[in-house]
Amino acid sequence: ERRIIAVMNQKGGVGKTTTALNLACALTLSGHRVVAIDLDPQAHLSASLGGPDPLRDPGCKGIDQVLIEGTSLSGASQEVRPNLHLVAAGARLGEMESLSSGRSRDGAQRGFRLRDALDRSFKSVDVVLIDCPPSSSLLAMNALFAAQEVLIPVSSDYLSLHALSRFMAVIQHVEGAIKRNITRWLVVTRLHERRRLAREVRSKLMEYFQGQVLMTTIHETVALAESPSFGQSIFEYRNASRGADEYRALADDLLVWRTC
Amino acid sequence: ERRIIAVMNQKGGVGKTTTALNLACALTLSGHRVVAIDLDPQAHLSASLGGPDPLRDPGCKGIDQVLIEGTSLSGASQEVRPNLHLVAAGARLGEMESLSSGRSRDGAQRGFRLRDALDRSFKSVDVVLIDCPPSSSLLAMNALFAAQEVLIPVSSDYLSLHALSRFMAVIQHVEGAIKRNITRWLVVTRLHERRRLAREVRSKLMEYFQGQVLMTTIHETVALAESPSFGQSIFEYRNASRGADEYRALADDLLVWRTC
Ligand SMILES: Nc1ncnc2c1ncn2[C@@H]1O[C@H](COP(=O)(O)OP(=O)(O)OP(=O)(O)O)[C@@H](O)[C@H]1O
Ligand SMILES: Nc1ncnc2c1ncn2[C@@H]1O[C@H](COP(=O)(O)OP(=O)(O)OP(=O)(O)O)[C@@H](O)[C@H]1O
Ligand SMILES: [Mg+2]
Ligand SMILES: [Mg+2]
Repeated sequence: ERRIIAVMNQKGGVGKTTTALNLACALTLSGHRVVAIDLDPQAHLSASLGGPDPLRDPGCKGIDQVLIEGTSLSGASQEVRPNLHLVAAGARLGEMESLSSGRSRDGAQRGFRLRDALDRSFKSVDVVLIDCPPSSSLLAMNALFAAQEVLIPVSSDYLSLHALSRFMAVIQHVEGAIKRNITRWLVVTRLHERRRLAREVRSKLMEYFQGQVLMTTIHETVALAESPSFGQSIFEYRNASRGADEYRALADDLLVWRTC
Repeated sequence: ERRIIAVMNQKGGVGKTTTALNLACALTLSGHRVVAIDLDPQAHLSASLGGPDPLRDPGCKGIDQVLIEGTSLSGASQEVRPNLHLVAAGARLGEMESLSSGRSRDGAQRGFRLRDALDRSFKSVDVVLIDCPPSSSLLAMNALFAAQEVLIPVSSDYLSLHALSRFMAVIQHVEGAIKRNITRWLVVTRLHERRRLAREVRSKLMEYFQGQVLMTTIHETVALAESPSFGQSIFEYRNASRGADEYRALADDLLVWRTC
């Protein structure tokens, strides 16, 4: 049974791309077939996997073609690692951000383009992971309308915790509009073990969102910040590191629904 | 002569709110009259100053009223510290994000609402600082159309550096549309002194953007992450700290145009 998981949080810089990158690779290393979709016009997931990057190739194509012109998802993807297909952002994805996700018939239809594309392609993969931009634009709507689950990285700081209840309300609003539930998972990221604030944020999360916080916490370690600059996952860059161990364990948590 | 400065970067979590908060307060401590505008629906600048917060007060008003209903800026503000007026985000600011900033007459007009409001209010203050969300929505357009200067916090990591050229292109595009220049300042934030990657990112910034990087670098220190949770600036929370010294120096850099 295919799982479609959007990696999302309107709060910026919490580790969405880092999580999408390393989770996708951890899942393939344990034998799962994965499709990673880069829904952020910054194309950071694409760049982190060494894939098509609008910075170096201004004409590159990807999910932008699927959403703007209706190309098929499989036609817009490429196998970047064994068992891992990437649908890159493409150079024109930013055009989708400025379109309205308003109430007009046209606006409403635009929100379902990713869902419709996933209905036609990649039906036999195990997991689809969608990396999202830090905004509530039309791209975010496409992710929420397509996904059955949302993985929410929350960095261990006050503003990240503050932003969470608003984001949960956005998800709830979408559930009302599409008349089905979206399973929510939280993962604590960028934890600074020695900071009192970080430990407090983590225990607050476990209290407010019991049963939804995945067991593994991801600590702040420099190797996780370095690997994207080489177009590599943490497993290729420094396999014997805390970051690699933690993302392997997080992949397992997600597969067996292991929460705190 | 009033300066209107947008604190912006589409890359999330680089320290936009932390910089807007502490810069606004540093400028008032050296006797300048400042207006801080919270243009992020997450209302993080408002919360960090202990101002109206949609989380605690779902009916609170602020810049949302100005942009949606045309209320005056001064009517929507409150003096939160001596010499510092805050125009909070307000509970309805998110509604502006889903409106299109497209080419239609209506879309184009919506982009100038903040500029028009600033033409009518706060003409005699020294500095207007606008904290922006990490997206390129209609709110970002309102900030760029209103601002004469853009202050771009860049955290010392690879993805933040990667995102910069795309953001610079967005600014250039807006300059073409409004037929005037926008002065750009960069500030290196969240520097981890001991990380080789951080030092490399910083020297690359100074090479690529000579004359635009402000002299003071802001280091990653826990007090800067803690102060917002108390609704305080770094000067109220821990005045004798590295973070307080650095934001005081950064305010001076901005006032005298001191770059590397
Ligand atoms: N656990 C970690 N340890 C160290 N650095 C990290 C960790 N997680 C993320 N980072 C770094 O922090 C920065 C922000 O992370 P990332 O870009 O993944 O966040 P994001 O939520 O995707 O950001 P955006 O909101 O812009 O999409 C990146 O430079 C990344 O390398
Ligand atoms: N110099 C610093 N030292 C330590 N922590 C910092 C520093 N600057 C920012 N932070 C922390 O990092 C997190 C992200 O910073 P902040 O929210 O200011 O970034 P932002 O760019 O405004 O994010 P967003 O894109 O969501 O608006 C916050 O929790 C903040 O407290
Ligand atoms: Mg990202
Ligand atoms: Mg912010």
